Amino acid sequence: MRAIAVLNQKGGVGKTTTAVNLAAALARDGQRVLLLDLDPQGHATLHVGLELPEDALTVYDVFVRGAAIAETARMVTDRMAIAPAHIDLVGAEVELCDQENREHVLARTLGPYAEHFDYVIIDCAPSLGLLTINALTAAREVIIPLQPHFLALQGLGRLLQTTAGVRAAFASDLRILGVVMCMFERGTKLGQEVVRDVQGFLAAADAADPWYGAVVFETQIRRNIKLAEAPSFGKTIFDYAPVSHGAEDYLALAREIHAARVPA
Amino acid sequence: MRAIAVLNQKGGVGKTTTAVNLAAALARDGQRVLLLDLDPQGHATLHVGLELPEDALTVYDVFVRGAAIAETARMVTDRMAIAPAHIDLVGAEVELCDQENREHVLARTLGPYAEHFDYVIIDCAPSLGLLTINALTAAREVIIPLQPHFLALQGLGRLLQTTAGVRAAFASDLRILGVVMCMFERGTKLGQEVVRDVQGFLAAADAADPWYGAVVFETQIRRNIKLAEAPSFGKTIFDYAPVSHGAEDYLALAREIHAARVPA
Ligand SMILES: Nc1ncnc2c1ncn2[C@@H]1O[C@H](COP(=O)(O)OP(=O)(O)OP(=O)(O)O)[C@@H](O)[C@H]1O
Ligand SMILES: Nc1ncnc2c1ncn2[C@@H]1O[C@H](COP(=O)(O)OP(=O)(O)OP(=O)(O)O)[C@@H](O)[C@H]1O
Ligand SMILES: [Mg+2]
Ligand SMILES: [Mg+2]
Repeated sequence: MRAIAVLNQKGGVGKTTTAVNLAAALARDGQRVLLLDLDPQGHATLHVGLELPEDALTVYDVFVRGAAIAETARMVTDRMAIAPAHIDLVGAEVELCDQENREHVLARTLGPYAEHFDYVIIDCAPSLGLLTINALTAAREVIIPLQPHFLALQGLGRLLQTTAGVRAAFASDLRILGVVMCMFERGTKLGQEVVRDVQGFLAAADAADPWYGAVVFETQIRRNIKLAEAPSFGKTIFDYAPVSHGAEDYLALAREIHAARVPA
Repeated sequence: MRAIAVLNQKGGVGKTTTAVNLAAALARDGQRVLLLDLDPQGHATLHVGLELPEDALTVYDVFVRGAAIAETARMVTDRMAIAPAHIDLVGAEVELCDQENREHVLARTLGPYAEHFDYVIIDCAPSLGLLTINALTAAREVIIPLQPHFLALQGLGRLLQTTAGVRAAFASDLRILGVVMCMFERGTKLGQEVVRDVQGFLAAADAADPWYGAVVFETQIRRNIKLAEAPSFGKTIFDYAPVSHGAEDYLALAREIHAARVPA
């Protein structure tokens, strides 16, 4: 099982859109996928159109009451399940403060699922708090969605430092798989500049850095209004607009990521 | 002096772009404007190309050491000054925890400037923490930048509730001036739908709601790559691309907001 965290503390850069549609693309290609919504905003849960009854168990219960992931997970499409978020997650970081081993709650609950899923894709909140630390100790790989804009580029250094900090603190083999350009507008010089900047930065990594070997994915997710419309219908791009740039790009990304897997 | 907070806890929706270019547009029209960067990311400070010497005083010093705004403010263009942010602001919320009257630090320091400036425009961080509460007790008016997308619409209710909470808790006359559509793509049905949704929501307000009388501004800020390029040159849209949709739209917004001022 590959556990991949989709992470960038800068808001609105395409994390949820990438987590949901990458999970759906992998499932279309025959992989068994669990999408884990770790953002109190619950946008991945909304994106797939999941309406939860009041007493439904969510990721909040996993963190605060020790519920098993299986008790929260619901099938969304063939081979794709979601463990939904709930706004109460906002309080989980405070409630976890006194728990033993609070950084590894998620890692411990994912353990038993290694046989059931080929992929776990974790949609993270736009912050570097305890929930995100849990994602980084549970996942072995990180994908960084990046909007190819100057302001969005500024926080990348801090994000990479945080992953290095988690790797050192917990002696894990966490590694950055790559950066995926989202909302890409071909033909703008800003887009090309940002790609070159990031490629240069990644190429200069030391063997000890978690981003050693990380790449800017070949696949660029083009700006495409259908990707922004799909969540309002509670659908992935494959159910909403299967013949669109958005569907093409996320299918290509899934294949690029699946080909990049380290042989088990 | 009008003090206006530019606020939306959803990330990446156009807060900084609006705060900087609205401030610049008001200054072009002859107003004396202070731009206050209250976001630890310091994007407004970056956007105007301000490079601070190591020992420079910033908004952090205003919060944690009682420095006066005047000691931090630097002129950016004619009639426009900025009080810059610093990454240390990340820690200010914790450091303020034990201070008396910690929600009013900003309001107290702005008091003496009522004669010096016609406008104070506050760029807020994408969160609803203590720094943002300080913005809401210092400002009398709020502008909400909104990306006309389904996911961006979800948090609007919570944002409005937070302003109502601040108004009740501190018995202030804080009011929501309006919602400005950012990154607007004319001709998409999603854009039109979001405008209608928000207009309907605002029209249904009670007299006691802080958003009573709030509107969706006529001026829509169109998506325009020049607005995303300008910060990489450390310039406002007026210095970078004075003949562009971005410059046109922010000038129109400034005039709409200035016309909406309550007679002193
Ligand atoms: N390639 C794209 N083309 C057009 N719109 C997009 C694209 N990717 C994402 N969007 C839209 O842009 C907005 C931001 O994307 P998204 O919500 O996925 O970002 P995020 O990083 O998850 O945000 P947050 O930080 O709030 O969690 C959403 O409204 C989404 O529908
Ligand atoms: N009208 C527009 N057209 C094109 N790009 C835009 C527009 N407005 C903002 N942008 C770009 O979109 C990105 C997000 O905008 P901005 O940084 O102003 O949002 P924000 O709400 O301040 O983000 P944060 O929540 O991180 O503070 C930036 O890269 C900015 O340059
Ligand atoms: Mg998201
Ligand atoms: Mg900003």
